[in-house]
Amino acid sequence: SRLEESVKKIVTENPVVVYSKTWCSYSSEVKSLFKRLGAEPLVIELDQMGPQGRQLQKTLERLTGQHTVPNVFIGGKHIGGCTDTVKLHRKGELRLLLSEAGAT
Amino acid sequence: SRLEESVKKIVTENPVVVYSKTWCSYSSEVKSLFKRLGAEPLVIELDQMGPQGRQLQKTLERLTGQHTVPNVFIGGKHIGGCTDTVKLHRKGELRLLLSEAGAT
Ligand SMILES: N[C@@H](CCC(=O)N[C@@H](CS)C(=O)NCC(=O)O)C(=O)O
Ligand SMILES: N[C@@H](CCC(=O)N[C@@H](CS)C(=O)NCC(=O)O)C(=O)O
Ligand code: FES
Repeated sequence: SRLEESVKKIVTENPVVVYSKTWCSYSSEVKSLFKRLGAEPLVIELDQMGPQGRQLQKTLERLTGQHTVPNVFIGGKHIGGCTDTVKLHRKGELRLLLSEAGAT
Repeated sequence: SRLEESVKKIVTENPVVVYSKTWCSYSSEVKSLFKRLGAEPLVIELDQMGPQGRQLQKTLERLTGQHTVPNVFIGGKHIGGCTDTVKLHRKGELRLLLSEAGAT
């Protein structure tokens, strides 16, 4: 669909993309982890887009199998949520992924 | 108001009370921390009560100054949110509060 194509385009053209909700602490945590690592993620706040936000969340679920926020992509690859991103960081793999994607 | 009285009654009659939202990971984190410590909190899911949930959240804001979830009480005392509760645990003070309140 058109929406799926636009998500694919956004996640391949931007090194780090976070689909988020403004009032969600897990979304804030992952956004601030990226900032601490020197990466400036493209953040899309699903709750600030009216009905399109819900449509977009359904599209993300179709594309990734994940209906929850935050929904994180690095270098066009689907990473998962907050706990997935933090686990990668603890294992020392996040910095590598960010530099390979040209985010840092 | 009647709602304020009912909140005061609930938090004094139950050793641990957590006002939560079912889909919020910070709410889940604080609920599982209490379970791990052997306390069975009274959990009130604000998103499962229809319009009363929003009313209740406003009442909690008036009583505690906190509009966010999770909203935690131990022994009738307002503790705060997830990060406040985790901080108390890290300092070794949460177990004491729970046993003093008769939760463990
Ligand atoms: N482990 C996941 C949890 C994600 C999660 O449960 N997110 C919540 C908000 S914190 C959500 O989107 N809930 C909506 C739902 O469950 O329908 C992560 O770390 O991102
Ligand atoms: N530091 C607080 C954060 C609480 C918080 O921001 N909760 C969010 C959900 S995770 C909330 O209630 N957001 C609603 C809002 O900001 O209006 C805690 O640990 O509980
Ligand atoms: S809504 Fe509470 S952590 Fe996401």
